[in-house]
Amino acid sequence: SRMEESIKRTVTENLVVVYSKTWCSYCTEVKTLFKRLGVEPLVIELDELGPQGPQLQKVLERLTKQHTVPNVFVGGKHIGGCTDTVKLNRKGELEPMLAEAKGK
Amino acid sequence: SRMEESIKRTVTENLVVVYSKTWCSYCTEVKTLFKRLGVEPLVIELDELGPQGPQLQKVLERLTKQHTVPNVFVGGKHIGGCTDTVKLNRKGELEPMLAEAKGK
Ligand SMILES: N[C@@H](CCC(=O)N[C@@H](CS)C(=O)NCC(=O)O)C(=O)O
Ligand SMILES: N[C@@H](CCC(=O)N[C@@H](CS)C(=O)NCC(=O)O)C(=O)O
Ligand code: FES
Repeated sequence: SRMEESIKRTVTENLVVVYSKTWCSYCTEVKTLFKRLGVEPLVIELDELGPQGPQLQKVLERLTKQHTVPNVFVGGKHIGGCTDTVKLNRKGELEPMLAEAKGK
Repeated sequence: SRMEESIKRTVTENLVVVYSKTWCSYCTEVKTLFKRLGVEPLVIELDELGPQGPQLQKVLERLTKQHTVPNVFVGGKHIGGCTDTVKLNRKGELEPMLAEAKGK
């Protein structure tokens, strides 16, 4: 579908992409984490897209099996939500992932 | 106002009250925390009350200066949101507060 293609293009053309909602503290946490690591994520606020928001959230669910926000991609790879991202960082695996994706 | 009186009654008649939204992970965290401490909070899901939800959230803001969820009360006392509650627990101050309120 067109939205699916648009998501795939977005996540491959941007180092970090976070599908988010403006009021959500878990989304805030994940955006802050990336900024602290020196990376400016591309943030797509699903609640600011009118009726397109829920549509996008549905397509994301089809693509990632995840229906929640934040929905996080690094180097085109789906890494999960807030807890997954924080875990990856605590294990020391997030920064190497970012460095490798940057290098490409 | 009637809603203000209803909130005051609710928070004084229940050991722990959490004003919450069903989809919110910060609210889930706080509910889980109290259950782990052996306390069953009274949970009011603001997104399940139709038009009353936003009204209640406004009155809570007037009463507590807090417009966000979760909005947490222990022993009738406003303690704050998720971060405040977690902090209080880490400092070892939450359980004494619960014990004292239970005693009353
Ligand atoms: N463990 C997940 C929790 C994700 C989650 O439950 N997200 C909530 C918001 S905090 C959500 O998307 N709720 C449904 C919605 O807002 O559409 C994570 O760490 O990201
Ligand atoms: N630091 C606060 C953050 C509270 C917060 O930003 N809550 C969000 C949801 S996670 C909120 O209420 N947003 C506005 C709304 O949903 O009406 C806490 O720990 O509770
Ligand atoms: S909406 Fe509260 S943490 Fe996401």
